[in-house]
Amino acid sequence: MSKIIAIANQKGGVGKTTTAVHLAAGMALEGYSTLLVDLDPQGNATAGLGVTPSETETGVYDLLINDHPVEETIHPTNIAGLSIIPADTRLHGAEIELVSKIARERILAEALSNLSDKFQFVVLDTPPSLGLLTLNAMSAANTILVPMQCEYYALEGLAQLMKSVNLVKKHLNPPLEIEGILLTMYDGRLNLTKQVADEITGVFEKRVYRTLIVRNVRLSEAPSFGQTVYTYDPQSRGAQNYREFTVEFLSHQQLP
Amino acid sequence: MSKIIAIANQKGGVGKTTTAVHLAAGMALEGYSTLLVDLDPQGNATAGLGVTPSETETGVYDLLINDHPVEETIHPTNIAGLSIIPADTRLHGAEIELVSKIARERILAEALSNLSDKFQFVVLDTPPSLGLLTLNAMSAANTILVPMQCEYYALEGLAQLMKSVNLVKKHLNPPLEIEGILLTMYDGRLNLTKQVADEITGVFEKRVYRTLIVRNVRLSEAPSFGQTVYTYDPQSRGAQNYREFTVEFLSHQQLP
Ligand SMILES: Nc1ncnc2c1ncn2[C@@H]1O[C@H](COP(=O)(O)OP(=O)(O)OP(=O)(O)O)[C@@H](O)[C@H]1O
Ligand SMILES: Nc1ncnc2c1ncn2[C@@H]1O[C@H](COP(=O)(O)OP(=O)(O)OP(=O)(O)O)[C@@H](O)[C@H]1O
Ligand SMILES: [Mg+2]
Ligand SMILES: [Mg+2]
Repeated sequence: MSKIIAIANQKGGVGKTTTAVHLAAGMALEGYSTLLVDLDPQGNATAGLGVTPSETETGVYDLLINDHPVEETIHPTNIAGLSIIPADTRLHGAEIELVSKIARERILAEALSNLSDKFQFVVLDTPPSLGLLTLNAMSAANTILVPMQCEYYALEGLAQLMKSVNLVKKHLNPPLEIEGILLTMYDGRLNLTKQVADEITGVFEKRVYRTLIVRNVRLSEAPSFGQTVYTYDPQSRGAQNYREFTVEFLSHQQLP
Repeated sequence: MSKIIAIANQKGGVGKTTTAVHLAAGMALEGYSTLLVDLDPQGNATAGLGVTPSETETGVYDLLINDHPVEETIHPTNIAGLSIIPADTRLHGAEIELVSKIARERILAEALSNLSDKFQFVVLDTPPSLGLLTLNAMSAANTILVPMQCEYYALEGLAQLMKSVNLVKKHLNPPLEIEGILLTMYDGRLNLTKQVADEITGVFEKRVYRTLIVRNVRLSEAPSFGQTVYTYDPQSRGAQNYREFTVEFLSHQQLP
């Protein structure tokens, strides 16, 4: 059975996609066969890996709305060991289309249960909301990884996120656990960053990763070339941080 | 009749709330009576103005779902001339609850049509999505103001946003126009910022505001004190930039 990790935080712009892409690619580069599922209608993870939706035809929308077999929605990326189920703009209407479906929160969980064992990890990128696409991700996942910017508004949203996680755990997916909290766009020179980081560590303790992802412009340049930062600028702080994070993440897994 | 401006961009974390709060407060400080409507379930604009949802009882949720008269959902803020219809966590479920309502995209437009003429401006903050809360905002608005970060993923989303605006204009709100594009978190030292800014200006020309909002930590510190940056640090770059922007915005309005 693959391990399924949802990357979720309803606060916008905190580094969900950047983390999903670089964890998935990082694990593939370490030799673990990985699948990335892009549940965000913006399709940033799809574009960030250089995959063009029109080329692939089938994607997440077909999986959730058209009941397509999961194996038919999987496409290769230009990274060995990493495959993707891409997003496309049809997903913008998916939340409304899902509302009237039976067991609407568990459609993704059912679909991924048919996945062959060839993937050791499945990473789910989610949109900045607590709507049906994110609920589907939380219902299908074994764990939730929460990227957190050290800013006030991002901190405000954490309590609401945890409430949603507990609701999903109670009604839809009892084994669901928090994988960890990753501090992103960290700037140690700012008091605000340190204050918020201290507050988060005070509450989540060991579940906060030791690796910090610093603010590094290379991370925001790479997607415009359809590349990860590992290829775009391997020596950059961004590449080092995400390689380090991938190793720390894997150290917590029960690996074969 | 009040002028209604929706602050919208489905890309997360681009400065929608920061712009909504500082434009609304900026106009109130210039003597124009203003109402801020917080349509984002995260309730960041509400918290950023120091308003606690429990105190106010009624808010946006009551307006959209419980058909409360609009005048009963309006509450004062600690800024003279600025009132708010606050968000609360009940809004997280609102998108699903709205789906089955008659004329579900125009509920806000109907509700705001009963607003007394005492407000010259109404500013709508929206969540990072193109769902029913944002569609309600676009249907109720006279114009849409788009905060844009000069990053690749933010640029990717612009075409999708314009498609949605045109759909709303065609089916729900024909007089809808683009008020303007505000470049936020601008860092002139980065090539990426300049490249993306050039691309946006190439397409939108005069509709891009001359005022640039630079990255300034004071803007992200202020909301943790429930204050705008005008009160928190009046001499900061952030305060100067948003005062300048408010004046530029007002120069395009037909004022009495
Ligand atoms: N550590 C970092 N340093 C600098 N820029 C970063 C970093 N991480 C992400 N970015 C950039 O910041 C922006 C927001 O990141 P990203 O899109 O990954 O966040 P998100 O949470 O997925 O956003 P959304 O809520 O819209 O899905 C992007 O333009 C991205 O390239
Ligand atoms: N010019 C700026 N300089 C520095 N920080 C900023 C600036 N503008 C906004 N911020 C901070 O960046 C973060 C994102 O801004 P904000 O929350 O206003 O964006 P948003 O588009 O409303 O996000 P969401 O998509 O989650 O609604 C916040 O923590 C905010 O305090
Ligand atoms: Mg994203
Ligand atoms: Mg916001």
